[in-house]
Amino acid sequence: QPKIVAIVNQKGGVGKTTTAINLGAALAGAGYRVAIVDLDPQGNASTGLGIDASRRETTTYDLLLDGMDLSSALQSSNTPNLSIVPATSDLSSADIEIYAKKARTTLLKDALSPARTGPVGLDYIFIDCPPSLSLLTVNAMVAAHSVLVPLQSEFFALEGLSQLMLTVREVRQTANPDLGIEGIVLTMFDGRNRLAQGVLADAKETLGELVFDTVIPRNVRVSEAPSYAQSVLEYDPASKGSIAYAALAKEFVARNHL
Amino acid sequence: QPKIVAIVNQKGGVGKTTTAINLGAALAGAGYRVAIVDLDPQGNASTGLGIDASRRETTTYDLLLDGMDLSSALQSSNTPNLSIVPATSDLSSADIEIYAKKARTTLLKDALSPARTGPVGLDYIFIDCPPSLSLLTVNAMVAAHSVLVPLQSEFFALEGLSQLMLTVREVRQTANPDLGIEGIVLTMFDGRNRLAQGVLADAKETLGELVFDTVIPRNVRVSEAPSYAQSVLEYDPASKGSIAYAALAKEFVARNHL
Ligand SMILES: Nc1ncnc2c1ncn2[C@@H]1O[C@H](COP(=O)(O)OP(=O)(O)OP(=O)(O)O)[C@@H](O)[C@H]1O
Ligand SMILES: Nc1ncnc2c1ncn2[C@@H]1O[C@H](COP(=O)(O)OP(=O)(O)OP(=O)(O)O)[C@@H](O)[C@H]1O
Ligand SMILES: [Mg+2]
Ligand SMILES: [Mg+2]
Repeated sequence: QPKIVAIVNQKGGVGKTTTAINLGAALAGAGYRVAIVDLDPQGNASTGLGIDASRRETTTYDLLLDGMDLSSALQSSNTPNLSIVPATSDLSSADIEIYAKKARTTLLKDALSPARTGPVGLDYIFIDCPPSLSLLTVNAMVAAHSVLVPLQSEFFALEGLSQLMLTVREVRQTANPDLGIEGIVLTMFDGRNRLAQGVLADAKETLGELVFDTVIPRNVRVSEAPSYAQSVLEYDPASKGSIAYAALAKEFVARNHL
Repeated sequence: QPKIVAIVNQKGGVGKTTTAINLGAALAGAGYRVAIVDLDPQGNASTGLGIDASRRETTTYDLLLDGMDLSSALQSSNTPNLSIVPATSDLSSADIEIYAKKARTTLLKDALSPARTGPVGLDYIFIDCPPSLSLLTVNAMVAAHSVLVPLQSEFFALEGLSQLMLTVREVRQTANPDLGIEGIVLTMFDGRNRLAQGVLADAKETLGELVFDTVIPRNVRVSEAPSYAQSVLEYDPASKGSIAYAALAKEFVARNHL
C-alpha cells in the first residue's frame, strides 16, 4: 500500500504546491509511482501539472463527497510515473458540506483506504493542502501516515509553526494515532539573508532531526516552471531548484527506508 | 464615518498582511487615522504591529461573536495614528460558529456599523483577510466599501484572480451592492524577471485602470521589519519598500478624493 504524506502549512505561499509537484516529480524520475491529491480549491497543483480546466470532470470533490474511487479520479500528468486527482473551486464549498456529515474528519481517509481503492500500484500519495487548518486540512492529516511541512525562511512563516504542531498533536490524539512527522523543509532560502539564516537556526534548534538537511534555495526557474506546466526538473534540470528537489527526494527515500 | 477596505486574495503569501501594515503605516504617517482589523487566525498583522500574545485579551473573535464594540477592541500599535483589533487562533473555529448563525454574512458589517461603533475618529479601516474565500473573508467583503487586492508577480497568483473577481461580483449581487474595487497592487515585483513583467502586462490588459501605478518591489527590508514589530517605514525609511508604500499611500488618497 502507498505511503500517504500530507503537505501542510496554514501559512500561505510557503511552497506547499511547489514541493508537492517537484518532490513528486523527482521521486517519479527515480522510478517511484507517485500520485498527488489536490486538496486546494485554487487547484494550483492541477494547473502546474498541466491539467486544463476542461479536464477536471472528476475531482477531489468527487473523491470526498461522491464516493468516487481513486483510480477513476486519477489522471496522468505530463510527467511519467506522476498522476493527480485535480481540484476545482467546487472544493471551497466542501468544508461546509463535510461539516454536515457524521464522518466529517475521515472522508478522505476512507476514500484512500485500501478497502476502497483496491491495489493502486502506487508508492506514494502526496496531498497538497490549502493554506488553512480547516476541515479539508484535518481530513488530510487524518488520512495521512505523516506530514511534510514546507517552511519559508521568513519571520511570519516561523510564527505559524507552533500552531501547526499543536494541530498535528490534536489530530494524533483524537483521530490518527499513527500520524508521524516526515520532516520540515526550508524553502525559498536565500543564504545571503540574515533573516533566513536565523529561521534555519531557529528551526534546527527547536525541531532538530525533523529538519531536512536539504534546503530549497530561492530560484526563479522554480517559479517559472508551472507556467509551462512542467516540474522544475523537466523545465531546467541543471537549475539550483532541480538539484535541490532531487537531493530532497534522495533524503526523503533514505528516511523512509531506515 | 471611516472608509472600510478589505485586503483580500485567497492565494497565500501574496503580501496581504504586509500591505495592510505598511499602507496603513504610510497613511498614518501622513496624518490619517487608520485601524486594522486582523481577520486571520494566524494573527500576523497583530504580531507585525507588536501586539504580544499576552495582550490579545479582546480580539476580532469578540467583535464578531461576542458583540464587543470596536473602540473597546482596538489597541494602539507602535505606530502613531495606527491601531489594531488583534487576532488569535480562536478565529479558526469562528467559521463554523458563524455558519450556525442566521446573520452569518453580516456579523462584521454589523460590528463595524456606525450604529454599533458610534463616532470612532477614524479615516480608514483595513481588514486583513486570511488566504481563503471562507465565511470570514465573505464577512469582510460584506462589511467593506471596497476591496484592495495584492497580486504577487507570479504565475499561480494570476490564476486565482478570476475566481476572486467572481466572488466579489457574487457578494455585490447578494449582500453588498456598493462593494467597489479599490485596486490591484503588484507586490514582490522583480523587474529583471520575465515572469513578473508578464504578470504586470497581463494584469494591466485585463484590469486596466484598476491596477495601481505604484508597484511594490521585492525588498528584503520589507520582510525583516515585522521581526522588529515595525512597519518598513519605521524600520528603514530610505528602503525601496518604504518609498513604494509611501507612493502607494499617495495614490490611494488621490483615488479616494477624486
Ligand atoms: N524555491 C523557490 N524559488 C522561487 N520561487 C518559489 C520557490 N518555491 C515556490 N516559489 C514560488 O512562490 C510562490 C508560492 O509557492 P506555492 O504556491 O507553491 O506555495 P503554497 O504554500 O502552495 O501557496 P498556497 O498557500 O497559496 O497554497 C509560487 O509563485 C511559487 O512559484
Ligand atoms: N515587497 C516585499 N519584498 C520582500 N518580501 C515581502 C514583500 N512583501 C511581503 N514579503 C514577505 O513575503 C511573505 C508573505 O507576505 P505576507 O505574509 O504579507 O502575505 P499574506 O498574503 O498576508 O500571506 P497569508 O496568505 O499567509 O496571509 C512574508 O514573509 C513577507 O514578509
Ligand atoms: Mg498551494
Ligand atoms: Mg496574511
